[in-house]
This record gives sequence, structure tokens and C-alpha cells, in this order.
Amino acid sequence: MLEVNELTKTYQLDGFSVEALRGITFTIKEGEFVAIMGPSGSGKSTLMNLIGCLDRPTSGSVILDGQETSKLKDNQLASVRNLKVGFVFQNYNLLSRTTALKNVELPLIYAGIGSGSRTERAFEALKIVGLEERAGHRSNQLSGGQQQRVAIARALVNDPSIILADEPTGSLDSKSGTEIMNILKLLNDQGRTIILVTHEEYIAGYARRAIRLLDGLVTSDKRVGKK
Amino acid sequence: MLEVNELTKTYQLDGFSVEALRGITFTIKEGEFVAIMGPSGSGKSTLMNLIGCLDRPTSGSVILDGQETSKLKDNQLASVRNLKVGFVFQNYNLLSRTTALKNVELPLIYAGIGSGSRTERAFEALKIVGLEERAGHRSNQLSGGQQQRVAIARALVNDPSIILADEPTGSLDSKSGTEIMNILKLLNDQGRTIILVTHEEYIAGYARRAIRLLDGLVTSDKRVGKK
Ligand SMILES: Nc1ncnc2c1ncn2[C@@H]1O[C@H](COP(=O)(O)OP(=O)(O)OP(=O)(O)O)[C@@H](O)[C@H]1O
Ligand SMILES: Nc1ncnc2c1ncn2[C@@H]1O[C@H](COP(=O)(O)OP(=O)(O)OP(=O)(O)O)[C@@H](O)[C@H]1O
Ligand SMILES: [Mg+2]
Ligand SMILES: [Mg+2]
Repeated sequence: MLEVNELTKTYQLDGFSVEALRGITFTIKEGEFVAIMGPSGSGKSTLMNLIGCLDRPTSGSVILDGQETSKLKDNQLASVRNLKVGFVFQNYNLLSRTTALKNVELPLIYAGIGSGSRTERAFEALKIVGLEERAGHRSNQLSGGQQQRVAIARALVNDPSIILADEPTGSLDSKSGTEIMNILKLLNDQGRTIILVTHEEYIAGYARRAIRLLDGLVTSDKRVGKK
Repeated sequence: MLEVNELTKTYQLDGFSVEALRGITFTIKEGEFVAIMGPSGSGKSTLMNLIGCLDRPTSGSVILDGQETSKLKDNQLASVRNLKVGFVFQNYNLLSRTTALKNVELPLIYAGIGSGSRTERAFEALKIVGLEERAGHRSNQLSGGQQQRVAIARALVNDPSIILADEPTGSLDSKSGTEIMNILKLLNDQGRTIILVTHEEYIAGYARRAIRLLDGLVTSDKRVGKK
């Protein structure tokens, strides 16, 4: 269960500020599949970073499973984030000189999982996204879409209850994109909450609810067709 | 005029190799608008890097305006590249702590343009992609789609005769994506050659020819509808 109340985020830059979010309020129940859409610069990634406990709001609150995240200390925030949330970054955020396998193992290292089962689980996650043959290759030796899929495997490996995916199919051709959406659909059928930023209508079609942003505000929030 | 003959590229990794391109041959005439498509990992970016003189083939040749690029020394390659080719990278390749304006000025610095007209031309290029208000912001302070548009402005600022764009609309919503495609269409109407990698069919629809890759080989090369 996720609740955001009157969320704002203002980035203070040298001499001026950018109001990325100007008052966002909504609730997402467990097991929902929500698409967040809106033009470039409308605040989607900023919102995902706040929901995913990667950044703190300027004002307002994020309540994740009953806990108000802005009240937590950094280390508590990190452990909530690591145990509950799987995050697929818009720019992948992989360690470029590290192998695909090791990148996927990272959340398991933070969770204190032993190395034997860690490697096994990371390999399974790479298999799900179709990259088991590249497990030993470094990220900077993979294509754009392959890196994106490693980032998706890393987000799933800890079996999180909420998956936040920021443009997860941006670099993928339609076949790979559809495969990833089927994985997310399966995880959602199994009860996980999926929140997905996308600008592609056919990707948003997998969700059952679409929240649209414009200039840091919600302009619409409604149920959408089921795929 | 661009000719590639029996082009191959094999990446040698620690202990094994990846044949990214396995024999590619085609000719693109001046003023054409070509889309390069294919699944993730099929070799599109590798092909673009070879055409754009950013990397050398394992075998075969790239002939750009009558010059065989693989025969050029590094500094000659760099100047051919900088004067003739505008390159939009799949991962933007911006200097993250540098302002949008300074990033767009880079090709002009290499071309030896004086600082007054450099700043003016870079600002004009940012205006074309709709980002003049963010000229003084650093790349790491911009959204994904804003960074992509800075990368496009940088590719256009030197007024190159060939524009190579690797997934230029991957992070853009359909409105921004359409604006970028209209810019490229205008440049093509003015006689520039455009080669564009994309996995989105509606973006490929702007091109008049589509070359499809699969596992490092061309599977089809045909004229497509005009938009
Ligand atoms: N620097 C590199 N070192 C080693 N292998 C590489 C490197 N870059 C790409 N490859 C490999 O070469 C193959 C082709 O990669 P390329 O980036 O050209 O594909 P692509 O068609 O652009 O894919 P995408 O649509 O995912 O961007 C892939 O299997 C990839 O892993
Ligand atoms: N680290 C930052 N510092 C300063 N400003 C930022 C930062 N990150 C984002 N912004 C600004 O906040 C606004 C919202 O950015 P955000 O990344 O949330 O947009 P977005 O909807 O994800 O866009 P896109 O679709 O292009 O990825 C933009 O105007 C952007 O320039
Ligand atoms: Mg974003
Ligand atoms: Mg690529």
C-alpha cells in the first residue's frame, strides 16, 4: 500500500530552483498495476525517486506500508527500500566494469544473502530476462537493450513487493519489450504492485490505471483497459 | 555518399569473442533518410559506430564521401568525423557536470570556432530542440528526455552533412518525439543524409528506406512509406 500526500519537490540549483513536483496526492493499493505518463520533464522520474525512497520530498509525505518514509533515518530508508522495492532506473544505473551477474547480485549483498544462493538467484533472474549467456560479460560490453534487461533482472532479484520501473522498455525492440511486459504482468498476477513510467501507449496498455503528470501536477488518474 | 563493404566487427573479450557484425554491405546516397532496425543486440549501434568513424571494423571497409575511413590515421578520422558527421548516442554521452550549452559547444570547439559565435550557435541549436531555458543547467540536473534533446542539439550544431541518430527518441514522449522527427525531416528536406536507429515503427515511418539487422546480418533493405 502506497500513499503520497501533497508531495512537492523543488530542486535548488545555483541561483534558481526547479519545481519538479507541485503537490501530488494519490493512493496505490497492493497488487495494482499503474502506469505513470506525461511529457518529458513533467516530473515522472522525480516522483518515482520519492516513492522508491531514493530521495526526500521538499514537503508532503510518502507512506509505504504504513511507514512514513520521510521520518526515517538514511539507514532505515535504505533497508526499507532494499527489502520492499525493486527499482529499474531510466539510465539503468549499472556498474559498467562489473559483470551482469555481479550487478544483479548487488541487492542480495545488501540483504545479507550468502554467496552461493546469491549467485544462483542472480543467474535465475538473468534467465528470466533472457540474458543468462551474458552473465559473465561486463555491462559496458553489452548493448543498450541488454543493459536495460540486466537492470530489470537486478530489480526483480530480491523478490520485492513493489516494482518501480522508469521507462523499462525505452531501449528495447517490440519483441524484447513485450517479453519484459509479460514478466511484469506475471509478477503482478502473483500479487506484486507494479508502478511503471512509460511514454509508449502500448506499454501503458498493460496497466489497469494511468496517472498523467504535466508540469509537476496530476492532470488525470483513471482506470484503463486490461490487456 | 556512404558505402559499407563486407563489414564485420568482432569484439574480443576476456577469453571469448562476440561477432556483432558478420558481413554488412550497402550504399546510402546523399540526401537519403534511412531507418536501421532490428532486435536488441542485433548490431545496430556497432554499425552506427563504424559508419560514424568512432570505431574501426575487424574487416571490410567504410567509404565516406570517397574516403576509405579504415585507412585514415586517428587524427584524420577525428577531423572527418567532426566536420561531416553529427552523432546522437544511444546513451547521450554528455558531460554530466557541464552545462547543456557547453555540451552543445563541444563540436564547435573541436572545429576551432571562436567563442562568441560558438555560444550563439550552440544557443540556437538548443532553441531548435526547445531547451533554450535550460542552457545554463548541468546535464545531471536535466530529465532523461531533456538530456536526449541536448545530445540531439550537439549533433546538429556543426551543420553536418550526415546525421547518425541512435534511438534519438527512446526517452521522449510522443509530442517531443514528433518534434524531433520533424526537425530531422526538415534537415533531410534541406539535403542532409539521415541514418536513424529505432525500434519504434512510427519513428521508422519518417524514413524512406529501412535496413533490418538480425544477429549481425542484413535481413531486408527496402523502400518504405513516406510520411
Ligand atoms: N564494447 C563492447 N564489447 C563487447 N561486446 C559488445 C560491445 N558493444 C556491444 N557488444 C556486443 O555486440 C552485440 C551487438 O551490440 P550492439 O550494441 O551493436 O547492439 P544493438 O543492436 O545496438 O542493441 P540495442 O538495441 O540493445 O541497443 C551485442 O551482443 C553486444 O553484447
Ligand atoms: N537532479 C536534478 N537537479 C535539478 N533539476 C532536476 C534534477 N532532476 C530533474 N530535474 C528537473 O526537474 C524536472 C522534472 O524532471 P524529471 O526527471 O522528473 O522528469 P521526467 O518526467 O522523468 O522526464 P523524462 O520523460 O524526460 O525522463 C525537469 O525540469 C528537470 O530538469
Ligand atoms: Mg524521467
Ligand atoms: Mg544499440
